[in-house]
Amino acid sequence: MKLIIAVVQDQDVDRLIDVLMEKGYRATKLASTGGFLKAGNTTLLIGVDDNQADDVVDIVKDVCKSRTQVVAPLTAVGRSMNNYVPSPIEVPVGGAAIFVVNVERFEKA
Amino acid sequence: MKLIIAVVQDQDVDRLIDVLMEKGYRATKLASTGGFLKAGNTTLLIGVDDNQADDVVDIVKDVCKSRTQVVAPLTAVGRSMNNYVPSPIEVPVGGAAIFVVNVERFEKA
Amino acid sequence: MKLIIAVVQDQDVDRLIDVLMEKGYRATKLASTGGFLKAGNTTLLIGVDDNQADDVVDIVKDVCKSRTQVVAPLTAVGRSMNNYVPSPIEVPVGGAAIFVVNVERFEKA
Ligand SMILES: Nc1ncnc2c1ncn2[C@@H]1O[C@@H]2COP(=O)(O)O[C@H]3[C@@H](O)[C@H](n4cnc5c(N)ncnc54)O[C@@H]3COP(=O)(O)O[C@H]2[C@H]1O
Ligand SMILES: Nc1ncnc2c1ncn2[C@@H]1O[C@@H]2COP(=O)(O)O[C@H]3[C@@H](O)[C@H](n4cnc5c(N)ncnc54)O[C@@H]3COP(=O)(O)O[C@H]2[C@H]1O
Ligand SMILES: Nc1ncnc2c1ncn2[C@@H]1O[C@@H]2COP(=O)(O)O[C@H]3[C@@H](O)[C@H](n4cnc5c(N)ncnc54)O[C@@H]3COP(=O)(O)O[C@H]2[C@H]1O
Repeated sequence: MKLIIAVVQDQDVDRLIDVLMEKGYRATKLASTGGFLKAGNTTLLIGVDDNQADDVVDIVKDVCKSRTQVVAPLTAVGRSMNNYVPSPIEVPVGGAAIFVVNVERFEKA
Repeated sequence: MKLIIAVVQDQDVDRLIDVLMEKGYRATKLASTGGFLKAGNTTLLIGVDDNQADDVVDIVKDVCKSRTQVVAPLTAVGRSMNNYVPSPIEVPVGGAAIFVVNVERFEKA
Repeated sequence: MKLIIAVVQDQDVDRLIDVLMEKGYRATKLASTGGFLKAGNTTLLIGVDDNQADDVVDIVKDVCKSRTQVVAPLTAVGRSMNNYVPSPIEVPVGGAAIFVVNVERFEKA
């Protein structure tokens, strides 16, 4: 048995849990906060059989991979600046920190 | 030293902590959510000496064991249905997922 | 890789995270509750390279060490009791429980 402790971004959590549940994995969600940016994120506890750990790590990496998202910057409200339309910008999103820890004993009550 | 990580149902937590405290065990409580039912539950961290781990696992299993609870269904309010009284039903409650992890080093500040 | 799980008092958390971030360490914060006093405290997850674990444990012990704080008791409001001024009292604060756990595999997505 392994316990996977994954710190993921809030915007990826719902999709990640959906994929895990569909595949029959079990997970517990804890609200957390990043030490550096002080922004809310999520810590997942996922207990799996030894031979499932690699699959779950791949799922987390796939759903939560760092990527850039194109967002249209908030255009200035009001008088146009000579019809200036700001071009969309790319911002980094996603990312995850994944720890795999050995479980000496697992019990279901 | 072992760290016991137990995910338990909210209705069992107070009794479980009472029993653990009475026996002199130490515990920390974290609010959590089930991945599947999306309902609130509780994750407990219980750091114990190696030779106490089995005792604590037994306590968690005993207090949180899956069982059925007899509940009287909400009877329809208002006009009686020819004096029909629904018989009580059994619903499953309790349960716990218990992970025992090895602690390489423990310090108290 | 080691995962340090530290349960610390709320009044030490901000200073502790500042020191950890300044030194380039990574940390995730989880709100928690003490099992015995039922007071809010904080659980930190700090994933570090093997050779950094001792340094981080020292930082936590240094910032969170149990100490006494001198506080002036709330003086009675109103008519003075023959100019009686209660002398300050010492109350215990701080403290931390620090668990170092081995990480079999660490991945960044
Ligand atoms: N080894 C570890 N142990 C425990 N938790 C870990 C961890 N590595 C990552 N995390 C968690 O994952 C979040 C995202 O980390 P990431 O490395 O992608 O992205 C990080 C990283 O690129 C940067 N960062 C974090 N700490 C830093 C530091 N001390 N100095 C410079 N940059 C830092 O800021 C981003 C946001 O960090 P934040 O702390 O708000 O949020 C972090 C933290 O909650
Ligand atoms: N290996 C593990 N790793 C991490 N956390 C674990 C875990 N096993 C159990 N848990 C935690 O314990 C709660 C109760 O699990 P239990 O197995 O008794 O009861 C479970 C199980 O009977 C069922 N279930 C969970 N995941 C499922 C899935 N992917 N497919 C089908 N049934 C599932 O639904 C009940 C409620 O699940 P929920 O996720 O809401 O809540 C779970 C979850 O928070
Ligand atoms: N082995 C362990 N596993 C998991 N979490 C641990 C732990 N050891 C300490 N903690 C966490 O750290 C907090 C401070 O513990 P400390 O030992 O400094 O200070 C403790 C201790 O001096 C005393 N205490 C705790 N449990 C006791 C018990 N069963 N019987 C008598 N005294 C207890 O009360 C203080 C506050 O305890 P509280 O539970 O509210 O809060 C605890 C708990 O959240």
